[in-house]
Amino acid sequence: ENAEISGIAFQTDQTKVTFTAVEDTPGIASKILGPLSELDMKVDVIVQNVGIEGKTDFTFTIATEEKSLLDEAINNIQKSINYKEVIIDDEIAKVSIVGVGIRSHAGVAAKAFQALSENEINIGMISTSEIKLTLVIEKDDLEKAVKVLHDIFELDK
Amino acid sequence: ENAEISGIAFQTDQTKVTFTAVEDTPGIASKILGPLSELDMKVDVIVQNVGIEGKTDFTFTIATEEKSLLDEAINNIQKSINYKEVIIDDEIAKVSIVGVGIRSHAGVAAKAFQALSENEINIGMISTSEIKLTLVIEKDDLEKAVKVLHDIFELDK
Ligand SMILES: C[C@@H](O)[C@H](N)C(=O)O
Ligand SMILES: C[C@@H](O)[C@H](N)C(=O)O
Repeated sequence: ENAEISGIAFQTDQTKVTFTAVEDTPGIASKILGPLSELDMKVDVIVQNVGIEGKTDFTFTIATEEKSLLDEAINNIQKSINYKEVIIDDEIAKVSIVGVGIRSHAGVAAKAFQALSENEINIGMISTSEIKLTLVIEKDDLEKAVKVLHDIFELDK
Repeated sequence: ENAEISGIAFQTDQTKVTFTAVEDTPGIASKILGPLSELDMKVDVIVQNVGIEGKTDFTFTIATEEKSLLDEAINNIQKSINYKEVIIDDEIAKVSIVGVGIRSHAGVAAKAFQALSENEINIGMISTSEIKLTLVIEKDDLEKAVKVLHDIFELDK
């Protein structure tokens, strides 16, 4: 493919928070981000997939150093939305494959996903933009994931 | 907040495809993207949220002009993975809020989500990167969404 991969970026200082089975109706996203913003929390990844039977899951990552603010944030959020449960996970790492032309290059994603799967690394979350394919994986898999991705995209040559 | 919003980008020529209840185990993402890549399909957004009880949904968007390749792609994919159903939706629009400093600025997301909710625009999918907040909404809501976002981020001044 013609995509130019410029590098593999990663972070291990994040915690992911998932509200499961929120209503897929206008206002819910706002009622989650509002309280986070009011507490000045550093939100990085926000991922929400399509609603199924009127419900969806809503996940965001925050800086782990701000984890102490989560109780208050969740307390505020639960006053205005329904959800099944909140899952908090600080054992994650964010890995991003950065380049130009990643959009419309299913080949880059296919290559990255194949390399990770061959190394038994589970992909927890996927979020893409034109220049970046962002994956959330388990922290313990990070070192291997970065090496594997460097190898298949030939970034050390 | 200090985020600089440079603009609102949008596209209406995409179709979203969701495989529901795929197994959240290594190899599944690869078995979906592989066939898409082999058919040279233009994949743009890929969104996958966390697994719940070992299952998750996997969504990607393609150029609607390539919709005719979908039957073959799904045919190939279903040979190697289990899923509950495939949902195909070409009545979507992708809207992106582009800027610097969007990451760590829950305020930008909060502001965007509130403006959309006040206008009864449902947010179908969310995918973020440091410089871009990407939303998938219904095509019929696009014109209003772009206007609303331009207004609240004061982009016409
Ligand atoms: C789930 C959430 O994004 C909802 N669809 C909203 O528009 O706020
Ligand atoms: C769902 C899918 O991403 C799976 N977790 C994988 O690693 O391939």
